[in-house]
Amino acid sequence: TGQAQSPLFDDAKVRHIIAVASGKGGVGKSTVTANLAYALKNAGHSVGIIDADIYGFSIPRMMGVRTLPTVIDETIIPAIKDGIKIISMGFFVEEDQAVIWRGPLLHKAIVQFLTQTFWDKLDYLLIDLPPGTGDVTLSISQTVKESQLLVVTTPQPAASNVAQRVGELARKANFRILGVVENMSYFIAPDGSYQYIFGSGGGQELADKLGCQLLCQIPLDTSIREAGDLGNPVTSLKANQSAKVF
Amino acid sequence: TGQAQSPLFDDAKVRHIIAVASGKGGVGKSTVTANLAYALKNAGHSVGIIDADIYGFSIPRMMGVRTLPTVIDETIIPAIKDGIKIISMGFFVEEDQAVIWRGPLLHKAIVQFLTQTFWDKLDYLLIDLPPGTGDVTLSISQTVKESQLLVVTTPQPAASNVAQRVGELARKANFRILGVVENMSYFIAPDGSYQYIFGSGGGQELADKLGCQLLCQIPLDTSIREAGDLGNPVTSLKANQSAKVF
Ligand SMILES: Nc1ncnc2c1ncn2[C@@H]1O[C@H](COP(=O)(O)OP(=O)(O)O)[C@@H](O)[C@H]1O
Ligand SMILES: Nc1ncnc2c1ncn2[C@@H]1O[C@H](COP(=O)(O)OP(=O)(O)O)[C@@H](O)[C@H]1O
Repeated sequence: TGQAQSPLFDDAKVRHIIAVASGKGGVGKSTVTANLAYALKNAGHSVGIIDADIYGFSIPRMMGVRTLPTVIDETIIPAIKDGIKIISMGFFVEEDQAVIWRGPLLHKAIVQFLTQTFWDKLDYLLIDLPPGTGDVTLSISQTVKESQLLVVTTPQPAASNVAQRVGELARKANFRILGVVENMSYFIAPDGSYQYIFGSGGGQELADKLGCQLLCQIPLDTSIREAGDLGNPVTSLKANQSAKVF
Repeated sequence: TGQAQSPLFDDAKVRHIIAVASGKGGVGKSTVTANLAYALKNAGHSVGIIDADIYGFSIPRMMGVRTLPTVIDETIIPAIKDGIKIISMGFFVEEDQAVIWRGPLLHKAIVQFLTQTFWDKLDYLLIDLPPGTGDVTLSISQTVKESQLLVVTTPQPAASNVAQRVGELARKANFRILGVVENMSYFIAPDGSYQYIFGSGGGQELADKLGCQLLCQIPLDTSIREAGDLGNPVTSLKANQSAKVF
């Protein structure tokens, strides 16, 4: 296809690119991306986010972004929230509109996000990938020369079965696997007991299959969900216990 | 496209067709489909399941199906578990293989499942749709004349925002909306207190937006997850508390 001619992302000014992936939807991939962005910002780094989850974009809502990006000629200036630069499909369609794009259009939209957005100098650019290993992820890997991959999973052993698919993708796309984050690992009940509602071991199993580390286990915590619904990820509320995990 | 010529599903021998949809992945759509199948069987009905979630098939594992379907000439004889007939993409690809099919191939595969499988007489045929409103769902609506739609959601208000998309789909596809099932509605802690980890109200909000009933609220319950992992949905273990909800 003509994709070999499509422009490459100029990553000269971006120190680290981290793509955040998951095998299935609903495991907390966007929640981890939003909280990681704040954790990196709180540590003094400059951070950008590309919400590439075209069909299920949720970063604008989770980050509580009220300003829109501006477009000057062919250049997109990202929206900014608490100093974090953000670009998302969600800025260009209504939340309740279905996005039904086919392959070539998707590829073009992603390449535009990557090559026509003006990020300036960034320490970290986080890319919230769609769940699974579809064609958007392939387009990104063709446009971005060097990227690291963070894989989010839940504790169910079945969820870790998607490991081979994500691992296969990383090899094909020359992503370096940074590690695995296990989310919803346990719920601390009012009596202090740990409830393993979604089981346990899936994160470690996935890390073993992918030959990388299990970086952390994030509890199932009502305040994480509440913060996401309000558009203020929990790490932006520094004192929170779960924020320390991020 | 030539799809107008594609064969229609002969539903003369099937009394009710129920398509099970969700806006996002990970809300429990396949868990609800598998448990509903057992609940209908336990009530004395003959039941079939089509796992049309091509990219994220999980019905064979959740139902613990060990036998494969057989293909005689052009006819597919479904696999059977506890008297429930089942057909799935999962029977034709390895669980760790990525399925990357584009539009026309997907449409053809779905039409084959619908028109070339020998179901014989069925009281209920359940179709586990892919999450969201993509092209597989559109292909099914073009092939099946009359179907009812069951929408699965979780309590977060944001999850109910996908309502318009599913509602739009139902109108376009002349599905009759049967109702909404809210899953993971509350967790009963060891001290008996109700924990609303994923919030509350999303199910009712979605039912109101779609102009239908909130049929039931299913608790977040470790035994539901364990049963799914073991391939024996909780309703097949009749005595279980959560099974009564189904
Ligand atoms: N650790 C957690 N504790 C509680 N709720 C969580 C947690 N992680 C995610 N959630 C909630 O689960 C839902 C799905 O998370 P999301 O990040 O949208 O998943 P994904 O991006 O994988 O589809 C959201 O409502 C979110 O607030
Ligand atoms: N009510 C529930 N309580 C506990 N775990 C659940 C419940 N519903 C679903 N699960 C678990 O959540 C995970 C996702 O469910 P699944 O049915 O695969 O979702 P979907 O089909 O929407 O992607 C599975 O591991 C399943 O066992």
